[in-house]
Amino acid sequence: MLNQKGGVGKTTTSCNLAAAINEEGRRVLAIDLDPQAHLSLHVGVDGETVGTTIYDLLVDPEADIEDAMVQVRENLWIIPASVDLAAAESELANLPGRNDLLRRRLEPILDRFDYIILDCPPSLGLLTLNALAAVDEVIIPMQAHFLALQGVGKLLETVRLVSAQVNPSLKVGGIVLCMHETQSMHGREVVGEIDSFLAEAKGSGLPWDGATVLRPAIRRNIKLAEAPSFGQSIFDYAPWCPGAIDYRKLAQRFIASWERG
Amino acid sequence: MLNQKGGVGKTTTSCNLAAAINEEGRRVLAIDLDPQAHLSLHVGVDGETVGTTIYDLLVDPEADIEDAMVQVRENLWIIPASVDLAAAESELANLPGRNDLLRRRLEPILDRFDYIILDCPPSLGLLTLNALAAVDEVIIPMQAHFLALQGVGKLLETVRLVSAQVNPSLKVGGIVLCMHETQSMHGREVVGEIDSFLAEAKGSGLPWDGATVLRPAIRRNIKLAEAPSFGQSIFDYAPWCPGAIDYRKLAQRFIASWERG
Ligand SMILES: Nc1ncnc2c1ncn2[C@@H]1O[C@H](COP(=O)(O)OP(=O)(O)OP(=O)(O)O)[C@@H](O)[C@H]1O
Ligand SMILES: Nc1ncnc2c1ncn2[C@@H]1O[C@H](COP(=O)(O)OP(=O)(O)OP(=O)(O)O)[C@@H](O)[C@H]1O
Ligand SMILES: [Mg+2]
Ligand SMILES: [Mg+2]
Repeated sequence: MLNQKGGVGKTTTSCNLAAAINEEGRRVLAIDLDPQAHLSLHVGVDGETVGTTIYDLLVDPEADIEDAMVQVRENLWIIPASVDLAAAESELANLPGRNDLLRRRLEPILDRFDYIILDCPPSLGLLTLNALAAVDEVIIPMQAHFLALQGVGKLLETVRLVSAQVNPSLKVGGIVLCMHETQSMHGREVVGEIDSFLAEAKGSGLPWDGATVLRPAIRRNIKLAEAPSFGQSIFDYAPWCPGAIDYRKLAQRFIASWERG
Repeated sequence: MLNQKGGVGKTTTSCNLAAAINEEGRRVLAIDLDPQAHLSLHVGVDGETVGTTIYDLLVDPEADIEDAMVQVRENLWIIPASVDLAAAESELANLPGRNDLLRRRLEPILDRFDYIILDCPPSLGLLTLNALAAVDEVIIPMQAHFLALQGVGKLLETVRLVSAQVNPSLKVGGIVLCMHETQSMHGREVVGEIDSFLAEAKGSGLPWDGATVLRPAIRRNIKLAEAPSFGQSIFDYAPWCPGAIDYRKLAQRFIASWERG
C-alpha cells in the first residue's frame, strides 16, 4: 500500500482490505512498515508491549519472525511496528543488501498466507524500497484531488526503477480512491485524468501497464476514522456502514481478479 | 503552518489564510517551504519558470530576495518553491548556522509586511526547523480524527526544543481544524481531547500555554480542493462558498487577536 503523500488512506485501506479479505476466508498477514505504527494501533496491537516488531526483524538477524507475528483473529495476523522503526533507515544505511532485507525475512513464511499486505510510511525511503523489493503488486491509495495528482509521477518513477533494477516482476495492481466524494465534478475530472493516463500505458510494458482505478471508490465515511480509536477494523466496529460496504466489495473484486491470474 | 503529518490542510490553510488576511487590507507575504511546491501551485506560480525560489535564497548567499518575491495581487506576495528544494536538506547538512538561515534571509524585508505565512513540508527536518527559528507563532492545521492526535506530541516536543534552544519567543498560536465534519460525534470527542490538553497547559510556561483551537473549524468543502487546479485562492475561485466563509471568519478573528497584542 504505497503513496509518499501523507494522509491519503494507506493505513485505513491496509487494515480494512486485510480484514475484508480475511472475512472472505483467506489467510492474511498485514505488516506495519510505518514508524507511526498506525496500522498496529488500528487493530489494537501495541508495538511497545508485544516484544518483537518489524524493526527487530530488519535490524537483528537473530530475531525470530515467529515472535513478531501477532494473531488478530482466525487466519488474520499482523507484524506490528513501533516508534523504534524510525531509526531503521539510518541504522541500515550502509548495509549491503539493505533493500532486499524484508524480502529475505519473509521468505520462510510466504506459504502460510494467501495475501500479505504491507502498509508503507509516507516516504520513498528505505522502508518503502524494501516493500517494493518484496512484493508482487503495488496498490496506490489516493484522493481524487488536483493536488493529489502531483506526486504520482515520482511514485511511479520509483516503482519503475525498482522494477528495472531489483524486482522485475513488480507491477502496479491499481489505484484505490479513498475519502471519495461521489457527487464531485472535480473528483470525476481527476479520475478521468488517471483513467486516460493508465489507458495510454497499455502495451507499454511499464509496471502500470494494465493497472486500473479499482472499484468501488471508498466513500468518505466518518466510521472509518472512528474505528481505529477502538483498535478495530471497520468489520468489527460497524460492519454495515458505507465504509465497510465499500471495502467489502473492493476486497471481493480484488480477490476475484487476483485468483483468476 | 506546521504539521509533520501529511495531507492535513497546511497548504490549503496557508494559501487561503494569507489571501483572507490580504482581503482585510493587510500586507501579506506567503513563503512556500515545501519541495512539493503546492502553495506556489495553489496561487498559480511556477517555481521552475520564475527564476529565484526559496531554494536559491537558502543555498546561495548571493541570491537577492527581491528576485524571489512574486506578486500575486495588491499587497500579496509569495516566495515560491520548486522541486530543487528537496536537495536543500542534504546540501546544507553541515553548514554552521543552518537552522537560522531563513531568519537571517528574511530580516531585510520584515518591515514591508504585516503578516508572513510559511507553508511547511510534512516533516520535522531542516526546512521546518528553519521556519521554527524564524517565526513568532506556530499554527497547527489538523483533522479532528483519532489517528491525527497521535503525532501531535512529537510536534510539540520539537517546538519546545526550538523554543528552549534557538527561538525563546516562539509560541504555538493555535490549532486550525481542517476538513471538519461538524456533525461528527467522533470529531467532537477529539476536539474535546485537544481542548483539555491545552487547558491543562495554562500557566505552564510551555510554548502552547495559552494556545487554543481556533474558530471556526474549516468545514470539508470540495471547492477548497478545486481552487488549486485553477491556481487560485478560494477568494478568487468561489468567494462565497462555505470554505471561503470559514477562512474569512478565521482570518478576521486571527487578525483581531494578533493586533490586540
Ligand atoms: N474513507 C474515509 N472516510 C473518512 N475518514 C477516512 C477515510 N479513509 C481514511 N480516513 C481517515 O483519514 C485519516 C488519514 O487516513 P490514513 O491514516 O489511512 O492515511 P495514510 O495514508 O495511512 O496516512 P500516513 O501517510 O500518515 O500514513 C485518518 O484519520 C483516517 O482515519
Ligand atoms: N476543507 C477542505 N475541504 C476539502 N478538501 C480540502 C480541505 N482542505 C484541504 N483539502 C484538500 O485536501 C488535500 C490535502 O490538503 P493540503 O494539501 O492543504 O494538506 P497539506 O497538509 O499541505 O499536505 P502536505 O503534507 O502534502 O503538504 C488537498 O487535495 C486539498 O485540496
Ligand atoms: Mg498510514
Ligand atoms: Mg502542503
